[in-house]
Amino acid sequence: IVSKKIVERLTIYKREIEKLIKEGKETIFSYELEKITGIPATTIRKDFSILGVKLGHVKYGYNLIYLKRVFDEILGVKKPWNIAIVGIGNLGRALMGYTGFEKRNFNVICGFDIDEKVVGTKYNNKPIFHLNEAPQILKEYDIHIIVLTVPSEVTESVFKYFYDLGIRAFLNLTPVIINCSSCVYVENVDLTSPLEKLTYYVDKNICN
Amino acid sequence: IVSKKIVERLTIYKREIEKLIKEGKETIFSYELEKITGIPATTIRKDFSILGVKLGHVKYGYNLIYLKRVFDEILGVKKPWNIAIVGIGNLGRALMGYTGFEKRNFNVICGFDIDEKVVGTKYNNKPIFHLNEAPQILKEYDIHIIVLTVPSEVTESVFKYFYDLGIRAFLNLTPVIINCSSCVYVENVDLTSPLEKLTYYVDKNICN
Ligand SMILES: NC(=O)c1ccc[n+]([C@@H]2O[C@H](COP(=O)([O-])OP(=O)(O)OC[C@H]3O[C@@H](n4cnc5c(N)ncnc54)[C@H](O)[C@@H]3O)[C@@H](O)[C@H]2O)c1
Ligand SMILES: NC(=O)c1ccc[n+]([C@@H]2O[C@H](COP(=O)([O-])OP(=O)(O)OC[C@H]3O[C@@H](n4cnc5c(N)ncnc54)[C@H](O)[C@@H]3O)[C@@H](O)[C@H]2O)c1
Repeated sequence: IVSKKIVERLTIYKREIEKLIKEGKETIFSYELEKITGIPATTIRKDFSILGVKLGHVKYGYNLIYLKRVFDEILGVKKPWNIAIVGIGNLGRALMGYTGFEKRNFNVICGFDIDEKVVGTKYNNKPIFHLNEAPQILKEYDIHIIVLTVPSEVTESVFKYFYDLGIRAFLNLTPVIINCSSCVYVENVDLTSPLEKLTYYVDKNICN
Repeated sequence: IVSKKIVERLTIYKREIEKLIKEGKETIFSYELEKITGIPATTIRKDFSILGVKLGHVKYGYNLIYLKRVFDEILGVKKPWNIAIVGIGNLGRALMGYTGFEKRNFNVICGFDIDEKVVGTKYNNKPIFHLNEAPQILKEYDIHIIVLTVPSEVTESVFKYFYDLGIRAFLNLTPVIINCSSCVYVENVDLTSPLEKLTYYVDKNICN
């Protein structure tokens, strides 16, 4: 089992490698990956050896298709993962229809909500159940990951409800930081960090 | 002007520092920040010296309030930034109502769309203009950043339209990678990387 920080860097390596493959590149050296990601080449080589990546070819570097295969394997993205979205408002609906998930083997199975106007309907051909139907639906469809797009006031209580039902992985899109015990994994997404990077450049009026 | 990679790390430092301040901590050493972020302490110290941060106190470390003030200054987040959202569908509406932006001095001024049913209405008290009204609206409200939440098919053309109107900073939430020339800054956000981190943990059935 590798540290959380290596997993963090692993998704960065994978994303950049996928971009390079799309651009038609075949190999890469660790110092080139350093230029693209900003992660020191020594850290990259250390990570690769911990992750079990074979040494790169002295003349050509690492083969990109090989790297992607190894990383997909480690990240467990080869298996299809069933996910459910909780809180089918604006953001929840956008995620129910997002094609980016299916392409990476994430199947959005259904949604959960408490609003009578929404429960029992379908969005993008996926059913929306009432929150209190979750116990049997999670088992029936083998759902292991919950995406939270509920109003901030109910984030903690909805998280606890699904934790008690055995869910151990959450993608939290609400602005509330969830206090969690051990044995659960929460990934928080916040759109303001990318915006702050933009303001740095606009503020200094600089080009790339 | 610092490198893109340092700006990338800067937003990570700032986010972690804000969390620590919220938890009531007052100082931090670079080796503690390394444990939290995974960024080597040598890189942290080098970044801090490039960013003009005063050396930490030998016994106590760096003062967190001081660090946040310096980083806010550098990132230009002290000034209010006017932004507009283009494509007021599910995702666009979620962003029009997102409280996380106002808290960090980002003012969502308005939206742009082409759908007659949406143009001329308001969402969360903010007006939605037709795309062809952008030339005068951007100037009138001093808008410097555009958030793209349009369908993938039109990402490139809408990007080009705003680039030609002088916009140099874009937050791209569509799955299309925009080919951009120099002198423009695009931040791409993709929800599948955080999901891939989750699958690593669920797959290995490990606790934090
Ligand atoms: N991370 C980001 O960058 C970002 C961006 C936009 C919005 N958000 C956040 O996403 C969340 C949703 O935003 P929105 O614009 O879609 O809001 P919304 O009000 O349109 O949708 C909320 C939905 O949650 C449902 N709901 C309420 N209580 C519930 C409960 N106990 N169990 C299940 N469902 C429940 C409501 O019925 C509604 O359908 C908010 O917390 C918002 O702050 C985050
Ligand atoms: N980054 C992510 O993780 C993520 C998540 C969900 C959705 N998305 C993406 O966000 C985008 C929007 O998703 P959605 O569910 O809100 O779609 P949607 O169809 O609900 O909304 C699209 C809106 O764009 C408008 N539009 C179409 N052409 C336009 C043009 N030329 N100029 C201005 N407006 C135009 C439409 O009228 C509509 O209001 C899609 O590209 C989707 O793939 C990304």
